[in-house]
Amino acid sequence: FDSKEFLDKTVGQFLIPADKVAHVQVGNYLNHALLVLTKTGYSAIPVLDTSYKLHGLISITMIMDAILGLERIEFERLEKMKVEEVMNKDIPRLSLNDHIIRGIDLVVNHPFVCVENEEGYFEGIFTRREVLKRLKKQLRR
Amino acid sequence: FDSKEFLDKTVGQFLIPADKVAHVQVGNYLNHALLVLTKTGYSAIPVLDTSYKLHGLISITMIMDAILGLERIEFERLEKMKVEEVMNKDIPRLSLNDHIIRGIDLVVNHPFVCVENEEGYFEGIFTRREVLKRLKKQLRR
Ligand SMILES: Nc1ncnc2c1ncn2[C@@H]1O[C@@H]2COP(=O)(O)O[C@H]3[C@@H](O)[C@H](n4cnc5c(N)ncnc54)O[C@@H]3COP(=O)(O)O[C@H]2[C@H]1O
Ligand SMILES: Nc1ncnc2c1ncn2[C@@H]1O[C@@H]2COP(=O)(O)O[C@H]3[C@@H](O)[C@H](n4cnc5c(N)ncnc54)O[C@@H]3COP(=O)(O)O[C@H]2[C@H]1O
Repeated sequence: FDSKEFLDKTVGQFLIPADKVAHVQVGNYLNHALLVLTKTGYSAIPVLDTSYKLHGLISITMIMDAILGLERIEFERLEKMKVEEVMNKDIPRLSLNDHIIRGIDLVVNHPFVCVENEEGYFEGIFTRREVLKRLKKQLRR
Repeated sequence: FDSKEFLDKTVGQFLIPADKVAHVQVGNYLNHALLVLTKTGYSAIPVLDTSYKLHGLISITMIMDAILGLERIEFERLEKMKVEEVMNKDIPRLSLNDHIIRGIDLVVNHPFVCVENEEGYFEGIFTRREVLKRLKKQLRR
């Protein structure tokens, strides 16, 4: 096993770039977010604003939780509530130049982590799959 | 890096046992599965039969896909369709004695893989988190 494959790499070298990442905007209604999540098949995606700054994550589970009433599923809320009322704002963030070990620490408990630049603009995501793909390659040597 | 931590281990040593894994049954209606998925917060869970044999996986995305009509979300289907009509039956499976590298190969593309015994009874799940937890520990040495 050549741990150099991991130990001298940065987060940026494992990045899924922003133009390949499905996202929604803070001002979108929940029905739009539910459609994007269902059609792309992703369980959670980043939430950006119109200037491409990162604000949080939204998942299909968060949306279902928000509309699940005591007696029935309150579907009319999908057209009344906005993404910013339901999203998770308390998320870990990475920078392109972070050492890879900081990324690996975070994906132990998060399926993916958003990467932003110093001004808070969204750069892309760091995913468990990219880490596991390289682990497999290394162990197979 | 001590790759022995990985190279001489079996899938069983990383297992989340069946009694800790949320699941639904093939005969449940979709509204029951949607409730279990939303309340546990898991994006996908195993589908078993009454004798605890593994039949497939069901996810919140599969359920939303099944009820998303052209004009509107057809919520009445949640009480009419069953889990077995919507679940994914074509899933990878592992055995307790499989070498860990076979588990790692599979979690590159699957967030978790179900483990079953020779007769097909469900034993538990092998997850990305368990692999990444140990990778982090090893790299930190
Ligand atoms: N369309 C697709 N094509 C190929 N494989 C697919 C796929 N959709 C899902 N997968 C596989 O399933 C894993 C879990 O997807 P999930 O949507 O739950 O969780 C995903 C999703 O929430 C987010 N994600 C990944 N790629 C994304 C993208 N391009 N845009 C937005 N979110 C993304 O990051 C999480 C972890 O991604 P990761 O790649 O490690 O792991 C992915 C990947 O291995
Ligand atoms: N209640 C909770 N407590 C602590 N952490 C939580 C959690 N729910 C989710 N997570 C974290 O989020 C990751 C993704 O969860 P997800 O539900 O999309 O995807 C999960 C879920 O579909 C399934 N899974 C994990 N544990 C399960 C369980 N006890 N019962 C049923 N399914 C489980 O395996 C996938 C991968 O799990 P993994 O542990 O690698 O990765 C989990 C874990 O790191």
